[in-house]
Amino acid sequence: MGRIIAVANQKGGVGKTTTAINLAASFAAAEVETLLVDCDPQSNTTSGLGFARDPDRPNTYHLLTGAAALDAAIQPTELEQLWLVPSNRNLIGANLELVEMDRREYRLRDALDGVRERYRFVVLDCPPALDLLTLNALVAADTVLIPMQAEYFALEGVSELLDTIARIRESLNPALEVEGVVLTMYDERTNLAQQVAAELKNFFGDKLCATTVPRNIRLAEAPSHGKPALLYDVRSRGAEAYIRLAKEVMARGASS
Amino acid sequence: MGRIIAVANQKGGVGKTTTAINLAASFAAAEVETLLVDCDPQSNTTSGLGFARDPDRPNTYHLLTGAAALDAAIQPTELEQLWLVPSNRNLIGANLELVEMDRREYRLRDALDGVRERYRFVVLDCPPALDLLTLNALVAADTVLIPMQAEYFALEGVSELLDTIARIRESLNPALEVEGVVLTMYDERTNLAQQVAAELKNFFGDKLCATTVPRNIRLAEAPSHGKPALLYDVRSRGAEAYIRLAKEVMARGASS
Ligand SMILES: Nc1ncnc2c1ncn2[C@@H]1O[C@H](COP(=O)(O)OP(=O)(O)OP(=O)(O)O)[C@@H](O)[C@H]1O
Ligand SMILES: Nc1ncnc2c1ncn2[C@@H]1O[C@H](COP(=O)(O)OP(=O)(O)OP(=O)(O)O)[C@@H](O)[C@H]1O
Ligand SMILES: [Mg+2]
Ligand SMILES: [Mg+2]
Repeated sequence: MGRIIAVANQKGGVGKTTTAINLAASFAAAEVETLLVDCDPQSNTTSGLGFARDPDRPNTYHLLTGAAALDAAIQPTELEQLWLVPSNRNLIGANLELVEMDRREYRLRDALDGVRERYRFVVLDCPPALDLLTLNALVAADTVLIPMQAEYFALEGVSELLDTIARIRESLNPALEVEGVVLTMYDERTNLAQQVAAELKNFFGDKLCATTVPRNIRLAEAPSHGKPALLYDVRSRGAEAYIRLAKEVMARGASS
Repeated sequence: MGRIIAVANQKGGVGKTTTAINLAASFAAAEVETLLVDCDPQSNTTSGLGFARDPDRPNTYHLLTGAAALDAAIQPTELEQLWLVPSNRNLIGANLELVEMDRREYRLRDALDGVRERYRFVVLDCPPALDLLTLNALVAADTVLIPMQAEYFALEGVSELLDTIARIRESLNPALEVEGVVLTMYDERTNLAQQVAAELKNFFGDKLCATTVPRNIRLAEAPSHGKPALLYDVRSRGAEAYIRLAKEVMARGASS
């Protein structure tokens, strides 16, 4: 049985897209069938994998509004076992259009029905907001992976995200668990990073991933070539960190 | 006559809050009466200036819904000429509540009526979305300052932001201009940064600010002490960059 993992944090620029792309690519490189769904109207996951903007190609917006079935929206990528549901800026409209719709928080969950039989991992990239798109992802997901920068503003927003997750667990998705918190762009040389990491360790215990992702320019360069880091520069510290993170996430699942 | 500057970019984590706080503080340090308005439910501008969370204190949400007048919401800060309208997580509700309201895009503009006579600069910190909160800020503003990281995903989102600004200029706020684009967390040693900066220069011409803000750990540390960088470490490269940016913005206005 597959697992649906939402990559979410309303704080902007913490590495959600970079984590979604590179984690999914690392699963696929380990010969594990993986689906990546771009739930952000910015569609950085889509362009980060080299797909040009194309509003007519079926995308996440069409899934949510019921205008296309899942199979019509799934695209192959350069990695044999990695598949993508792209997004487009039309997804901005979904936040307003979904408000009036029936089962508005379950639209993604319903659209992904049966997907766990075909993919071992489904990774959902979320926008920087606790809006109806992120809500849909958290209702569809089994677990949520929280990328965090070890900085003050990022720390500030964690309690709000955890409140939201707790509220969703009470009503919309009782099975939702925290997959883990992963430190991104981590520079162990700064005091600030060490202090924040210590606070997170205190707060999250073993939910804080053992793998940390260092700041590594290769991770920022790879999307401009339309490739995950392991296809752009597999020996880079960034690519290696995400391969380790994928192993850690796969091992967590094995025991449950 | 004062000027209202919205600091906006839907891309997350590009330095909107860091720019809003430190630009406003630099204006105030130059003995210029300045008002800073936190339009983001994350309320990082509010906590970055040392204000604790307090849902009962009048804030931007109350301004937008008409529950409080501007004077009731304005708070003094550590800098004599810097004043703050704080925000709170209740502001998330405004995105839905404003939809049904009359003049929903003009709520902030109306609430700030007369503010240009009392403050030379009013700086609006926006959330990482092109939502009704950012829309309200762009309708209230005279100009928009766009913080940009010199990275691929940040470049991707610029055309969408410019489309939005053009649409607002056609209908809701014909006087809206681009104040400038300021490169943040800039590391001139990387090829990626140089390539993106060259593309931005091509695209924006003299709208690209001469001042760039380097990556500087002091800027990330300052908010955990509740202070702008110039009160935390005035000799730091980060504080100096924002003092230069304030001078550049003040000089631009002088000629108009
Ligand atoms: N470990 C890293 N090292 C260096 N650069 C990184 C790293 N992780 C992400 N980046 C870069 O930092 C920027 C922010 O990352 P990213 O866009 O993945 O964050 P995000 O949380 O998805 O942002 P948003 O909130 O806008 O969706 C991007 O330009 C990305 O290329
Ligand atoms: N020039 C800089 N040097 C080092 N760190 C910086 C710099 N500018 C911002 N930061 C840090 O980078 C992170 C992102 O900046 P900031 O929160 O200001 O961006 P933002 O655009 O307001 O994010 P959001 O989209 O969530 O509102 C913060 O932790 C901040 O402290
Ligand atoms: Mg993203
Ligand atoms: Mg901000």
